[in-house]
Amino acid sequence: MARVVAISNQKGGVGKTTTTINLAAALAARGQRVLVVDLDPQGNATSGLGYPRTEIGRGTYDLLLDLCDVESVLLPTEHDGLHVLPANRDLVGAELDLVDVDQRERRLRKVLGTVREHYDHILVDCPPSLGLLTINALVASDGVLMPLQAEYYAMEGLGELLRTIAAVRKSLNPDLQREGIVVTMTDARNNLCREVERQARTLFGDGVFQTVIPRNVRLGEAPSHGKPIVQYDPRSMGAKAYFSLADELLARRSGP
Amino acid sequence: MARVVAISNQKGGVGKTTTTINLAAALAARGQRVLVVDLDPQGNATSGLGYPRTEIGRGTYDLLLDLCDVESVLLPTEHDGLHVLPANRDLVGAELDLVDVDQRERRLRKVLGTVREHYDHILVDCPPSLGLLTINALVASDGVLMPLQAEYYAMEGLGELLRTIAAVRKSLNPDLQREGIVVTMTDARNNLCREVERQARTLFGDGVFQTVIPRNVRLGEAPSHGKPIVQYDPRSMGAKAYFSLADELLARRSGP
Ligand SMILES: Nc1ncnc2c1ncn2[C@@H]1O[C@H](COP(=O)(O)OP(=O)(O)OP(=O)(O)O)[C@@H](O)[C@H]1O
Ligand SMILES: Nc1ncnc2c1ncn2[C@@H]1O[C@H](COP(=O)(O)OP(=O)(O)OP(=O)(O)O)[C@@H](O)[C@H]1O
Ligand SMILES: [Mg+2]
Ligand SMILES: [Mg+2]
Repeated sequence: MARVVAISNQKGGVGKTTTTINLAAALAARGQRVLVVDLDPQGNATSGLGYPRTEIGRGTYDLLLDLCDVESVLLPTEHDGLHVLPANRDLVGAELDLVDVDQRERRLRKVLGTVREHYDHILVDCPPSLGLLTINALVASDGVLMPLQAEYYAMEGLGELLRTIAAVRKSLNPDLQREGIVVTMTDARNNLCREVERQARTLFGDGVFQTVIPRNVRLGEAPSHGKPIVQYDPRSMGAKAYFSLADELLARRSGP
Repeated sequence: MARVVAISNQKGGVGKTTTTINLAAALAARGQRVLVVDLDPQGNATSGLGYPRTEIGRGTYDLLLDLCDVESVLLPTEHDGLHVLPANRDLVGAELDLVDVDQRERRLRKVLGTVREHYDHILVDCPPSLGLLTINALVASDGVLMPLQAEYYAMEGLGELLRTIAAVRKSLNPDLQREGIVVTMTDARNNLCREVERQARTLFGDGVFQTVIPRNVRLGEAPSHGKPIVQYDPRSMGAKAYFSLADELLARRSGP
């Protein structure tokens, strides 16, 4: 039975999509069965896994509005054991179209209930907001993984995100836990980066993964080839970091 | 009479807030009267101009829902000639609260109509989405300035943004023009950055500002001091770039 994890942070550009794709591929390379769900209207997880936006017919929009079943949306990837539920263009209108739908916050949870048994992990890439799409992801999830860019504005937004998680746990999904915070795009030579990481570890202790993701040019290049870093350049610092994150996540799960 | 410009791109983390704050401060340093409107629930433009989130009472949320007038929200900054309409926490709920409001897309336009005569420029910082807050900004604006991060995913999203601008021009604001695209966080030594800039200039020609904003550590540091770069470190590459952008914008306005 899969554990569902939402990759979320309303701050933009902090590495949500990059973490979703590369953690998923690293877990698949470790023999796990993984499903990526693209819940961001931008569709970056979809194109980063090799499917240009123009090639997508049915997508997560259709699943949320109950217009078709999961089998007709599910796509394989070049990586064995890694599948994706792609985003289609209609997703831009999902939040308004869902406003009058019954149980609008539980739509994704219902969809994923039909496929959880086929995977070990389901990773949901969220848009940079705390609207109805992100709420759907939090209600459907067991845990929330929060990429934290090593920058000033990123720390500012963390409080709002934690409040939202607590609110969802209280009213809609009592099992929702924090999977952890992962520091991204960090540069060990930069004071500000070191300061953000230090502050996060002081405030959240073990709530922050030991693994940090360094800023690495190859991570920025991989999406233009439609490949995760573990396929594009498996010896890069970026690939090593995401393998380490996958191993740490697996160790925490089977922990003491 | 002020020209209103929305700083918008639904892709997250591309430099919208950094461009809003620093272009505004550079214009003010050139003797222009400037108003920054923070329409992003994250409130980064507000804190980047020196007002911590916790200090904000009434904000743009109250203006959109017609709960008070502009005078009771308007704040000065350390920079002469630069004022700000701050974001308050309630803004997180604005898009849902506006759904049933009459003329919901024109709320900001109505608000700014009462202050335009006091400024030369009004810059509206938008959230990373194409929802009702961004639509309000586009309906209220004369032009749209689009920060384009020199990265692969950023190019992908540009088409959707241009389609949205065209749709708003057709149905809600016939005067809406493209102010231009400004390439941000670029590194001349990086192939991907050069490639994104080359593609943008090929596709959009003069629609792309000559000025590019380099990746510059000081730009990332300035917000933690609550100051625009032109105050925090006026001799930095970041400050020079935003002065150059301000000068280019002014030259285009009074152009041939
Ligand atoms: N560790 C890294 N090193 C270098 N570049 C990175 C790294 N992580 C992400 N990037 C690049 O930074 C940009 C932002 O990352 P990404 O798109 O994953 O963030 P996001 O949080 O998903 O953004 P959004 O809020 O728009 O969904 C992308 O262009 C990506 O390729
Ligand atoms: N030219 C630059 N050089 C270095 N750092 C930069 C530059 N421009 C922006 N930054 C930093 O990159 C991060 C993203 O920039 P910013 O917050 O302005 O983007 P945004 O588009 O407003 O993000 P959001 O989509 O969350 O609103 C911030 O931490 C900012 O300090
Ligand atoms: Mg993303
Ligand atoms: Mg911003």
